[in-house]
Amino acid sequence: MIELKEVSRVYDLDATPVHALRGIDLKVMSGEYIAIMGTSGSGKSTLMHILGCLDRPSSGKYSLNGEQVQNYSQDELAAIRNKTIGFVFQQFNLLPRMTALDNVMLPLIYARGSVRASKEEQLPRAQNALRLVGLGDRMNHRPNQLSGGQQQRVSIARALVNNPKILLADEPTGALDSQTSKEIMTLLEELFTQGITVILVTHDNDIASYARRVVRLKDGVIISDSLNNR
Amino acid sequence: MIELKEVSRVYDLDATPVHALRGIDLKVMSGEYIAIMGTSGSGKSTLMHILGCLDRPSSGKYSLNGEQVQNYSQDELAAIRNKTIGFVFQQFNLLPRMTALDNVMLPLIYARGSVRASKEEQLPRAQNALRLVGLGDRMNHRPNQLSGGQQQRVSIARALVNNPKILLADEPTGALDSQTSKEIMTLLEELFTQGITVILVTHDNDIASYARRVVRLKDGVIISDSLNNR
Ligand SMILES: Nc1ncnc2c1ncn2[C@@H]1O[C@H](COP(=O)(O)OP(=O)(O)OP(=O)(O)O)[C@@H](O)[C@H]1O
Ligand SMILES: Nc1ncnc2c1ncn2[C@@H]1O[C@H](COP(=O)(O)OP(=O)(O)OP(=O)(O)O)[C@@H](O)[C@H]1O
Ligand SMILES: [Mg+2]
Ligand SMILES: [Mg+2]
Repeated sequence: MIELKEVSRVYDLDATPVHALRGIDLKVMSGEYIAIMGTSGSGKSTLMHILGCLDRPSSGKYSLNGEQVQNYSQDELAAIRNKTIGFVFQQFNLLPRMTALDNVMLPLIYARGSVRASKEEQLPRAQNALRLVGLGDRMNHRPNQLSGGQQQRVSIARALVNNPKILLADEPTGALDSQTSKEIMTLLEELFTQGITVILVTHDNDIASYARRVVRLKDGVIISDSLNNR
Repeated sequence: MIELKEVSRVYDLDATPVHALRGIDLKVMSGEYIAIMGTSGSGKSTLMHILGCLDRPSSGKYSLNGEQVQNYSQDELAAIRNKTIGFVFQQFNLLPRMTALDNVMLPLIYARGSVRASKEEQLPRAQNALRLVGLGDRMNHRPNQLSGGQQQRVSIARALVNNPKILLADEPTGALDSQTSKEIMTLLEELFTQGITVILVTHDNDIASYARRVVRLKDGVIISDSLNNR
């Protein structure tokens, strides 16, 4: 359902281009659970942004559920994202002037078509998502009134609220203590059991061990891709 | 050299006040190496901001090198910070429109008195700090042209550039893979050997094991404070 073929991404920065991804081949079946690992700067977030239709490759092909999306317009990509993909950003990307609840409501408000929840359904859905990540008592706090790990969890709740078929999570437990991390990983395991495709970036081996397959990046290249011996 | 007595911090948020810290007693001698741990939302960053003179307690006393700073003005606190303290923020707090190098130059430009480096010294110092954290080839990138772990390392370089006597690091390896984490922890170990007081927040037991003493927070209270059996 996800296939990257010879995908490269070059950032053109003044004189020195940065080859963030080089000739990536990656196939992901529906319902898989994959951990992406690699050193700082190896290209993990760049890969996640392309997978999440937030960025286009410089070259190569991206086939998502049968559609060749590498040349889609911004609007076409936005439609796919809203309908199919939940994205947890490495740096959360919360809107600073809105409360946790408002931030989680946004994807519900923007949804179109069959994914869209009715007006009466939207608020309870957002509230439930926040309770699921342990923030039932923080709904009216704005991001700067939340701890780092609480902001991260708002970002996770927001990614789940449209019931996406693909969850892309860039270091979803980076700011969490081990107890709270376990709660989040139990939630992701539950989603995986329901058939959702889960792709997460982590630098933590304990977190990676929850996945069924591990892909390792180094300098923009996949250096290994194998099943997790759990 | 650092002494908190009965320090509390309450955030007044509409109806429900949040008691982020409650009656904290903490003594830190010059040259100690301490890890602060605890669950998400337990008060670690709040404690670090008070220690770093970025915030005042709601009640209680803070004695820093013999001065009672809990009632100092913003300017007086800023002067202490610039002269004595290096702070690595949990969310980096880099200025988005400046390059990595400009960000690291800022504390050098703002330094006053004996800490201040001469104009010719400032640029090489900033460049060295960036090389120390492995970013010699990323000096002219702006934050959104850097990976998460690279931004974190710019924040670390910036905290070190005025040769502070106290380094406060709020999850300094949260966005780093294990290899890069080791490099940063080796750097912190080196600073500790030079006599700098190091206080770091981490939720990672491997990182905490580098410290000589571990303080654990839960719901704004210190629940344990003991030497690390290394
Ligand atoms: N400005 C604020 N207004 C209201 N509540 C706040 C504010 N800042 C923090 N809080 C609350 O205070 C508590 C402690 O926050 P703090 O950032 O110190 O936690 P932490 O231990 O650093 O957590 P984490 O590990 O997630 O970073 C949290 O429950 C948070 O919601
Ligand atoms: N907009 C940009 N312009 C130039 N270079 C960029 C840009 N964005 C990222 N880079 C560079 O591309 C490389 C890959 O970045 P990416 O964010 O994908 O790394 P990462 O594997 O997610 O790292 P981390 O583990 O630190 O988050 C890095 O070396 C980074 O400096
Ligand atoms: Mg990244
Ligand atoms: Mg914190």
